[in-house]
Amino acid sequence: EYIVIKALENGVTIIGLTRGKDTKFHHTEKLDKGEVMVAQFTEHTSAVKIRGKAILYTKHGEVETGV
Amino acid sequence: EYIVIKALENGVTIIGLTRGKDTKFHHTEKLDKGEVMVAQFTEHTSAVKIRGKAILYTKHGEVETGV
Amino acid sequence: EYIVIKALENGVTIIGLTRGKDTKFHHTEKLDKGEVMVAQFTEHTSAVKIRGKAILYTKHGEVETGV
Amino acid sequence: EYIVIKALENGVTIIGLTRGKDTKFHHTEKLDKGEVMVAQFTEHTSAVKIRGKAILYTKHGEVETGV
Amino acid sequence: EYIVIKALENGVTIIGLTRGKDTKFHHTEKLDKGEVMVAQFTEHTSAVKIRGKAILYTKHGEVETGV
Amino acid sequence: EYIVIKALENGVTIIGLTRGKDTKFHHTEKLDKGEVMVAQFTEHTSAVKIRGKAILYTKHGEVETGV
Amino acid sequence: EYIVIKALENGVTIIGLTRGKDTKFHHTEKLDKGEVMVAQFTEHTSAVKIRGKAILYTKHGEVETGV
Amino acid sequence: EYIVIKALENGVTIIGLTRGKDTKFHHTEKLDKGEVMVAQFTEHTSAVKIRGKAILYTKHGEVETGV
Amino acid sequence: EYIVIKALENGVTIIGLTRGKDTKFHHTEKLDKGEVMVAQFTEHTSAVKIRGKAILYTKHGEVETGV
Amino acid sequence: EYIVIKALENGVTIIGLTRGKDTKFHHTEKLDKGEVMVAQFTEHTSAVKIRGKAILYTKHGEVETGV
Amino acid sequence: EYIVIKALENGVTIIGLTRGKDTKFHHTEKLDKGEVMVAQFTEHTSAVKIRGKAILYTKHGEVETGV
Ligand SMILES: N[C@@H](Cc1c[nH]c2ccccc12)C(=O)O
Ligand SMILES: N[C@@H](Cc1c[nH]c2ccccc12)C(=O)O
Ligand SMILES: N[C@@H](Cc1c[nH]c2ccccc12)C(=O)O
Ligand SMILES: N[C@@H](Cc1c[nH]c2ccccc12)C(=O)O
Ligand SMILES: N[C@@H](Cc1c[nH]c2ccccc12)C(=O)O
Ligand SMILES: N[C@@H](Cc1c[nH]c2ccccc12)C(=O)O
Ligand SMILES: N[C@@H](Cc1c[nH]c2ccccc12)C(=O)O
Ligand SMILES: N[C@@H](Cc1c[nH]c2ccccc12)C(=O)O
Ligand SMILES: N[C@@H](Cc1c[nH]c2ccccc12)C(=O)O
Ligand SMILES: N[C@@H](Cc1c[nH]c2ccccc12)C(=O)O
Ligand SMILES: N[C@@H](Cc1c[nH]c2ccccc12)C(=O)O
Repeated sequence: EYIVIKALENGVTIIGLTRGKDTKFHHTEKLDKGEVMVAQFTEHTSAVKIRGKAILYTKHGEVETGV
Repeated sequence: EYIVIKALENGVTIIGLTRGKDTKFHHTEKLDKGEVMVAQFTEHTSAVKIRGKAILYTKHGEVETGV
Repeated sequence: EYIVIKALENGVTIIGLTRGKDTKFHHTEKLDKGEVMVAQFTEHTSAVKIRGKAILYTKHGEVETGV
Repeated sequence: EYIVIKALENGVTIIGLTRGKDTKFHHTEKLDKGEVMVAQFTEHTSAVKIRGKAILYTKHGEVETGV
Repeated sequence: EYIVIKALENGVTIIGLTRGKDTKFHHTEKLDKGEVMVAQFTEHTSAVKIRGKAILYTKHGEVETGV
Repeated sequence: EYIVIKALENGVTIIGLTRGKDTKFHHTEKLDKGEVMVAQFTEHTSAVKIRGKAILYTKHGEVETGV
Repeated sequence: EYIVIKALENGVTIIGLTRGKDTKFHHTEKLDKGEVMVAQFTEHTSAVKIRGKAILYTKHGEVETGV
Repeated sequence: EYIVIKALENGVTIIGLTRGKDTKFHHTEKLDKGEVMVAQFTEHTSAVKIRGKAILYTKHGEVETGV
Repeated sequence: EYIVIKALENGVTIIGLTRGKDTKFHHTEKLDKGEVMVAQFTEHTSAVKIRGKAILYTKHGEVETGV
Repeated sequence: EYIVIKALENGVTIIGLTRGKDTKFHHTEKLDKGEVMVAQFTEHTSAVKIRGKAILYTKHGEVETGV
Repeated sequence: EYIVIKALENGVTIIGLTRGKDTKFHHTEKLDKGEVMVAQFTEHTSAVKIRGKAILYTKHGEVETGV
């Protein structure tokens, strides 16, 4: 399973939340306008948080973030 | 399996309920308007509760929460 | 497998029934109007009972409860 | 695999039949009008019997019971 | 895999045939009009026979029995 | 995998052929008009033969037998 | 995986070819007009040959044999 | 996985090629007009060659051979 | 997984490339016009090269080769 | 699972991010206009970042990057 | 999983990139106009790069390369 995020402005942040008992931020990836990240769920990442204006592509459809 | 939550107002809360004999709140993630969380079901999370105005995207379709 | 329940009034109850030889209520989650719960079937939960006015989203379609 | 039963009248009964050589009733769940039960097939339940007026949602479609 | 049988008259019988070298009737469940049975194939049941007026719902479609 | 046979006349026979090096008839089930049999392929049954007027429902569609 | 063969004339033959290094005929089943055989691929049968006028139903569609 | 070959003329040959480092012909099955062969890929057969006028049914559609 | 190749002219070659660190030609099968080969990917074949005028049938659609 | 990237200008970069606790850039592949890369998620790559004008093809649809 | 590449001009190159910590070119296959290669992802190949004018067929659709 993976999701796709396309930044529509600079400074979009994609935050990986830890899998397990605790839920912490283990990595924050910054995207500039037009940059795209494709990210899987993994042994270390069981949730993802997105801040800023972007388009998120998932199996449940497309979601505009930041609005 | 994952679900997608897009906050339509500030202070939307996404609560992870523990898997196992007991059902407790193990984590609460706060989202501000426009922020999006993509969250899996995991070894520690077998149910999720959502409070506040948001759109929830699941395999069973989209659900407006908070209304 | 998970189901989605959106409360249409206060005091909607979502009851988890135990898996195994016995069938008991092991947890009751109360939802207020607009709150949504997404719940999996698990090692401890093999049936769920819903009381009150809500919308239940399952792979077999949407069901209005409480009417 | 799970089925969904919505009671259309009080006193709808959902009976779990035992898995194995013998076929007995191991649990009867009573539903009042509007109440809904979502029930899996399990290690202990390999057949389910429904009495009274209800709607049964399965992968083979919707069935009105009690008529 | 499960099948669904809705009795259209009293005295509909659902017969479980044994899995294995021998094929015998191990259980007969009687349904009254309107009653519904949802039954899986199991370790002990590899064939099912239906007598009387009913509707049978399977993955291959709906079949009217008893006519 | 299972098939469904609905007898359109009395005396329809459903024959189970043995799995393995030899191919023999291990069981013959007689159906009267309107009776229905739902039968799986099993450890002991790898082929089925149908004689008489019936409708056979399989994943490859419906087949009228006996004509 | 199984195939379905409906004989359109008497004397249709369904031949099972052996699985393994050698390819021999291990069983021939004769069908009279209207009779139907449903046959799986098995540990002993990795190919099937059909002679005579019949309809063959497979996952790749229906094929008229013998013409 | 299996393929279906229907001979449109006499003398159609279906050749099984060996699985493994070497690629040799391990079996040739001759079909007369109207005869049909249904053949799996197996531990010994990883490729099949068809000569003569026939129709080949596969998951990628129907192919006329010999033209 | 298998692919289907139908030669549209004589001398079409289907080349099997070795699986593993090295990539060599381990087998070349020649097809004359109208001949068809159905070939799997295997323990020894992880890529296939086709030369000459033919039609290639794959899960991604049909491709005319040699043009 | 794989994604496909087609560069629409020179100097498009495809960055592989490491799987595991840490998230670092382990490889950057440069594409010139018209070049295409098809890349899997792997034991070492759990996220991919794309910079520059390109078209990204994923199971969630096509995404224009760099705009 | 496999991809299909059809060369539209001479000198199209299909490059296999190594699976693992390092990403190197382990094999380059040259295609002349009209030649087609069908290539899997394997233990040794986790990414593929294509240079020159060709059509690439993948599960995400067809992509023209080299333009
Ligand atoms: N640490 C949590 C992260 C998480 C996943 N899904 C969630 C839903 C709600 C809250 C937290 C989470 C877990 O692995 O389970
Ligand atoms: N602790 C419970 C949480 C839960 C999951 N699904 C539920 C449905 C109803 C009530 C509680 C639950 C469990 O893992 O089973
Ligand atoms: N304890 C029961 C709960 C149950 C699941 N499905 C049911 C259907 C009917 C009655 C009870 C049930 C079991 O695990 O099997
Ligand atoms: N005890 C039976 C219950 C059952 C399941 N499916 C059936 C069909 C017919 C009769 C009984 C049954 C079994 O596990 O097999
Ligand atoms: N005892 C038989 C029952 C059976 C299943 N499918 C059948 C088809 C035909 C005749 C008998 C059967 C078996 O397990 O195999
Ligand atoms: N004994 C045979 C029965 C059989 C299954 N499919 C067949 C097709 C043709 C002839 C016989 C068969 C076997 O298990 O393989
Ligand atoms: N004995 C052969 C039978 C066979 C299956 N598919 C074939 C295709 C062609 C020729 C022979 C066969 C095998 O198991 O492999
Ligand atoms: N012996 C070869 C046969 C083969 C299968 N697919 C092929 C494609 C091309 C050439 C040969 C083949 C193998 O098992 O791999
Ligand atoms: N020996 C290579 C063959 C190969 C498969 N797919 C490829 C793509 C590109 C280049 C070579 C290949 C391998 O098994 O991996
Ligand atoms: N090292 C991280 C990389 C990653 C994957 N998906 C992510 C989403 C957000 C942030 C980081 C990631 C991991 O394997 O889990
Ligand atoms: N060696 C890398 C190759 C690779 C696969 N997918 C990638 C995406 C981006 C960069 C490199 C790669 C790996 O196996 O993971």
